[in-house]
Amino acid sequence: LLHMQAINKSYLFGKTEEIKVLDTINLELHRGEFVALVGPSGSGKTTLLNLIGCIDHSDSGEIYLDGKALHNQSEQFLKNIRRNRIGFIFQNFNLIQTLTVQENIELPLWSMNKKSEQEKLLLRKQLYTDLGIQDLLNRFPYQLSGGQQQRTAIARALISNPDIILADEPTGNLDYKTTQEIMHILKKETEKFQTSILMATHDLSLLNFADRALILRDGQLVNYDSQNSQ
Amino acid sequence: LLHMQAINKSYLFGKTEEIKVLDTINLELHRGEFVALVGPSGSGKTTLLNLIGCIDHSDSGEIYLDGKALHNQSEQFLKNIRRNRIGFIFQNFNLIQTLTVQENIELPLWSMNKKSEQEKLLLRKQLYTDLGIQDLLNRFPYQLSGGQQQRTAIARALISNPDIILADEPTGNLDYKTTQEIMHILKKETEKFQTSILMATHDLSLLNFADRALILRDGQLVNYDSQNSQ
Ligand SMILES: Nc1ncnc2c1ncn2[C@@H]1O[C@H](COP(=O)(O)OP(=O)(O)OP(=O)(O)O)[C@@H](O)[C@H]1O
Ligand SMILES: Nc1ncnc2c1ncn2[C@@H]1O[C@H](COP(=O)(O)OP(=O)(O)OP(=O)(O)O)[C@@H](O)[C@H]1O
Ligand SMILES: [Mg+2]
Ligand SMILES: [Mg+2]
Repeated sequence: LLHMQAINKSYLFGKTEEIKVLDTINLELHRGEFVALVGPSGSGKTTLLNLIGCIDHSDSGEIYLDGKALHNQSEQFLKNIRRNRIGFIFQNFNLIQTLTVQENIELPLWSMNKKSEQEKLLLRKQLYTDLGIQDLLNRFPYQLSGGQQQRTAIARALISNPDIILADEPTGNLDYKTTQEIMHILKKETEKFQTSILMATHDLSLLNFADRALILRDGQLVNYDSQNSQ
Repeated sequence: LLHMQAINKSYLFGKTEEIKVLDTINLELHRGEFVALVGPSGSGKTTLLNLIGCIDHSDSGEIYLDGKALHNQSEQFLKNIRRNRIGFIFQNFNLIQTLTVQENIELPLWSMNKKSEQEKLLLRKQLYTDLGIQDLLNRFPYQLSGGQQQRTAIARALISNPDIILADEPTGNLDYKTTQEIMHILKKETEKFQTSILMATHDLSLLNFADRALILRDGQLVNYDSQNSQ
């Protein structure tokens, strides 16, 4: 489903300093697969997810989604991909402060035609209850706790039933019980809809929910061999 | 050092709905004590910290800091307490986007006289290195990873050597190794400077660093008896 080939990304500071964040990254993500991405703080996990989510550009290398190239595409093309095929759970939530919880969550549906919007809403009525936010729908983000904001961000990523969910530390502000519930909801997505999930996390206990894990270290991606390490 | 008596806090929605977040809370925090505050997402941890940090008002009840009453004080009085005696690590970091990392961290020192500012800066030169942010001092918050922003927020809370540190989920965006380092830095504060720390967290493994823990559930605070539970 997703294929990244020799992806490089650096940040430049002035004329002298270059920080190579991603160094010749190769990654494959298959339909219905749940992959965890771990690595130290500052190792490049968010940067990598942003490239796949089409909200940033690599310096070189190729990205293919369903065989179609994402690199070197127009902003309009990438915008379409972002809206229709990818659900992004941001590390800092990125909720719109002037919209209610419900409006925030249903925002991805505004760009779709009426018929599919109705179908997806029916499929997702359960989602608000599963995430424990059914009583918060008319509130604004500033009226929510950190974890409630995070759950709102998760609902928004799931509502359009995307092909790929990019989850950037989706449980960092949640207690143990809620974290387990979120993980089961995500796992159900892969089983029920063949959604692919790439999840950056610092919580190593969540690796149990993933099919496999990748480690990002010094700009390079390696497979985490859980069978050997345990 | 800190004494909260019969503290109540509710949020009102329209004329009909009242959510009682904190219900007759009594809390004591002694000099040099490291107390953990745990509870489900939405249980009121941030609300409680905001009351102690003088950035919110309770509906009723009393708060005493070093014997002086904080409830029913003027905004000017509370502002002084906030600046000089309390260091706050916010759940969402609250970094100023238009200031560099170094400017953000040293902001609490601007309101102090020149002599004590110099003394504290010498004491804190070590802090940047301990937190691994010494190479990031000239960057802006948007140029940092989530965990780097969190570490910047931690440095800012420590730099003025406050009497009380309120830490709202200070390690939610950090990997295991960095989390351990932060915990040791916080523990050193209590031992070296008799700083008191109240830390809200979802990571139960961090309770090992605390002297004792409190559980917030259904608006009420109870002691967590770790000796009995283990
Ligand atoms: N806009 C930017 N300009 C310059 N450097 C940046 C920018 N964004 C990120 N960086 C740097 O790129 C590196 C990787 O950042 P990234 O946010 O991808 O890390 P991360 O693995 O998500 O970390 P964390 O676990 O702390 O969230 C960091 O060193 C960061 O400081
Ligand atoms: N400004 C506000 N107006 C209305 N309700 C609010 C407001 N701020 C917080 N709340 C509600 O108060 C309750 C407690 O919120 P609080 O942020 O203190 O929880 P928390 O324990 O810090 O949660 P988390 O672990 O998710 O950060 C939540 O139900 C939240 O929705
Ligand atoms: Mg990140
Ligand atoms: Mg909170």
